[in-house]
Amino acid sequence: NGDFAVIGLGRFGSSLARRLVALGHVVLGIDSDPALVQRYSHEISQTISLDSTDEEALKEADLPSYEAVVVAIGTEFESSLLTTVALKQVGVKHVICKAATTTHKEILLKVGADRVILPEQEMGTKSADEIANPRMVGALSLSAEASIIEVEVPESVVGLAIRDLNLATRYHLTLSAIVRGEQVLPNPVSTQVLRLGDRLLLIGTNRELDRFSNDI
Amino acid sequence: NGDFAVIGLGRFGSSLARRLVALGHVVLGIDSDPALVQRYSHEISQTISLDSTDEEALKEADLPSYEAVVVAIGTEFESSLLTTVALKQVGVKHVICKAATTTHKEILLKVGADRVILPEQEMGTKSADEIANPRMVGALSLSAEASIIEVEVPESVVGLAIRDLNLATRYHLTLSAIVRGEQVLPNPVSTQVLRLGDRLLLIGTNRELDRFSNDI
Ligand SMILES: Nc1ncnc2c1ncn2[C@@H]1O[C@H](COP(=O)(O)OP(=O)(O)OP(=O)(O)O)[C@@H](O)[C@H]1O
Ligand SMILES: Nc1ncnc2c1ncn2[C@@H]1O[C@H](COP(=O)(O)OP(=O)(O)OP(=O)(O)O)[C@@H](O)[C@H]1O
Repeated sequence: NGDFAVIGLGRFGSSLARRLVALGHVVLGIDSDPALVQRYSHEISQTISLDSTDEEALKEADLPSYEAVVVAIGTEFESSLLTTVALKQVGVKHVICKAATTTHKEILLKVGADRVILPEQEMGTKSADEIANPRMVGALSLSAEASIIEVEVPESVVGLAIRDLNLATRYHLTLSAIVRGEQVLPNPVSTQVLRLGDRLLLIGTNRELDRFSNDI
Repeated sequence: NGDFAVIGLGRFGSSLARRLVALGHVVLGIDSDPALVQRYSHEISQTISLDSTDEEALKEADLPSYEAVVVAIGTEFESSLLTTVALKQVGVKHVICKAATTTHKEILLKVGADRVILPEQEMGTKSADEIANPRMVGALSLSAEASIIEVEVPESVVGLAIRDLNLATRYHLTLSAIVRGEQVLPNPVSTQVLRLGDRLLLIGTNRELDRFSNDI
């Protein structure tokens, strides 16, 4: 159960830090703004106010002992860049940065960031998927061509049995489970009748999943 | 296959618009900045420059004919608020907004936004899940207590057969599929031997999924 450090307690950094704490991890929150350090002092395991571009201050925080350090500084690119370089120089094993644009991301990767996240662009793409297909409540990409999706049954199939959907014969899809309210029914029998509100967990190629979603 | 309109072609709005176009939808991109309208004119089906707080200009764009309209204006809250109110007033069926804070989100929902996204906060939370559990390459929440996760097999189980993992007996987990490179093997037989790089698609309670992830 690793310890993590998050530098920059803006909207991205503070949400990330809180979630890590909720998942049971010890988190060190760092920000040069004492007001933010104060605000999160009760929600994050430990918080300190320091300027991450100050190599001496960074050394005192013993950051190489953390499983990973997140650089959650977005608008001030130079600070983000200098901090990333300093972290790699003192030997932090895993550095994750947020960035505002793909150009900033490329630069951070070049100077040693292990991973760079573009929150606005990535949420834009993810939101488009949800907006385009509102009945698709979830999707996981498994390969370039296949996914598993969670899709709400439309009223048109309520009362039908699973076998009436011809999932395997017509669409080459596998039904992994039915989600019914708070219950999950894995590998349901083909005679199982679908109810309003049911969600189907389907595995198949993206092409066939799309075709199925459009057909129903 | 619905048409969508996106107001605000910043990082969030432009990524969202491009993704909708990639998914095969017709998209109208709107921004008051002509430079952005120009920049995306080749990537988005149709682009126009107008001020979305101008009700007359909004009426001319015939926005109620779109399946949904996205208000992707973040930093200028008043513009986002006025635009949302205007859109609902002219009868747009579905309005999706981005917002900077939970307070802004609550206000937008009160004035009629159907859905409000907080990109930085939501990506912070999502990134924390990925950082905390790097071997967990994907997860879909199915209910309050259950999920389906995609987890890479650690070297310790390579060469073992599925039945040696005691997924059902020890963890009450269902193995929906093995993902091997670009191949997906649904409902694999219990004698299937695990290889390096394999990913397991497992359904179960979050508690048991966690326990399993920690045990391996
Ligand atoms: N050199 C630094 N050392 C420590 N903290 C810093 C430094 N530079 C910026 N910060 C902090 O990082 C936080 C996030 O920075 P900033 O607001 O520039 O990024 P942002 O990407 O706009 O934030 P958000 O995550 O809210 O979108 C701020 O709270 C700021 O005080
Ligand atoms: N009244 C308006 N009418 C049309 N477009 C507008 C209006 N107000 C702002 N915009 C546009 O919306 C876009 C996004 O706005 P802004 O940059 O304030 O938000 P942001 O949340 O910081 O953006 P990003 O999505 O990059 O994070 C800008 O390109 C801006 O020109």
